[in-house]
Amino acid sequence: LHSEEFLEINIQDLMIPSERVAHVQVKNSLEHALLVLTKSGYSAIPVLDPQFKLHGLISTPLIMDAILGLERIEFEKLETQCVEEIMNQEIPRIQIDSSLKTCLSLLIDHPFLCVENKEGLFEGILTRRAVLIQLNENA
Amino acid sequence: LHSEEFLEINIQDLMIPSERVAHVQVKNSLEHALLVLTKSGYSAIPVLDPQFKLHGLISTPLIMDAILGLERIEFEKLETQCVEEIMNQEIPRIQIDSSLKTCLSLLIDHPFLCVENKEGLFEGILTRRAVLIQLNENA
Ligand SMILES: Nc1ncnc2c1ncn2[C@@H]1O[C@@H]2COP(=O)(O)O[C@H]3[C@@H](O)[C@H](n4cnc5c(N)ncnc54)O[C@@H]3COP(=O)(O)O[C@H]2[C@H]1O
Ligand SMILES: Nc1ncnc2c1ncn2[C@@H]1O[C@@H]2COP(=O)(O)O[C@H]3[C@@H](O)[C@H](n4cnc5c(N)ncnc54)O[C@@H]3COP(=O)(O)O[C@H]2[C@H]1O
Repeated sequence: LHSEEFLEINIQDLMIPSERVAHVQVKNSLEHALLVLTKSGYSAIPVLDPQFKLHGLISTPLIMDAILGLERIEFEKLETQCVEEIMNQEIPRIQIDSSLKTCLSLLIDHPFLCVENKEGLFEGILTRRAVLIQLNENA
Repeated sequence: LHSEEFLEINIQDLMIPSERVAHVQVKNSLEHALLVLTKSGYSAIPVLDPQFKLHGLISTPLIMDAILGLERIEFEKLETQCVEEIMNQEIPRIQIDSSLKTCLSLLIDHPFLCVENKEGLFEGILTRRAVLIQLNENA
């Protein structure tokens, strides 16, 4: 594991660019988000606004938790509630020029990190998979 | 990154033991599996049989995909179908004495690996998080 080479790697080379990242809008219904999550097969995806700013993450467990009533699953909530009401807003954000070392410690607790530019526009995601591929090549 | 030290690490020291791993049984209904997944917050968990043998993994997207009909979400399937019918059986299995190097390459495409003993009994899971923590300590 040649640490100098590994930690010099540029985030931009490892990240998945925004046009290839499945995402939903803040005002989308829970039903729409559930369809996008199920069809993409991803467990969590970013939530953006029409200006392409990042607002949070949505996942299938978060949606199921919101519609799970005491007696039954309240499926009607899928149409009445929107993503903004239940998304997770406490998410780490990194810049394109953040160091890989900063990202490594954030990736311990997050399967992926959202990359923003200086104006706060969503640029893409850095996944654990991308980092593990590099680790394997350097091991 | 001191590769000798890092790759010498013993899987048993990093793995989550079976008693702390959320799991379901092959004959459980999809409804039961959806409740365990939602309550635990995990996106995928192991499927075991009564002899504690590993049969596959179940996840919320797999369940949603199974009940998503053309016209509507067919919620009645949650009670009529069981986990065994839709679980993912193509999963990598490792032994307690597998090398960390083998695990590293498997973890590229799998968020966690299931650990079995020589008789095929489920021992626990090795997660990407556990490996990333070690990587950070050695970086
Ligand atoms: N369609 C697919 N093709 C190949 N492999 C697949 C796959 N879907 C999932 N995987 C594998 O499973 C891992 C976990 O996926 P998960 O959806 O839980 O968790 C994913 C998902 O929540 C998110 N993610 C990854 N790619 C995405 C994308 N293009 N758009 C939106 N979210 C994405 O980042 C998390 C971590 O991704 P990572 O790649 O490290 O890790 C992925 C990858 O190794
Ligand atoms: N209750 C919690 N407390 C703290 N952090 C949490 C957490 N739930 C999730 N996380 C964080 O989110 C990551 C992804 O969790 P996920 O459920 O998608 O994916 C998880 C889950 O499918 C499975 N997993 C982890 N621990 C488990 C357990 N005790 N029982 C069953 N499955 C488990 O292994 C995957 C990878 O786990 P990993 O730890 O590498 O990565 C976890 C961890 O960093």
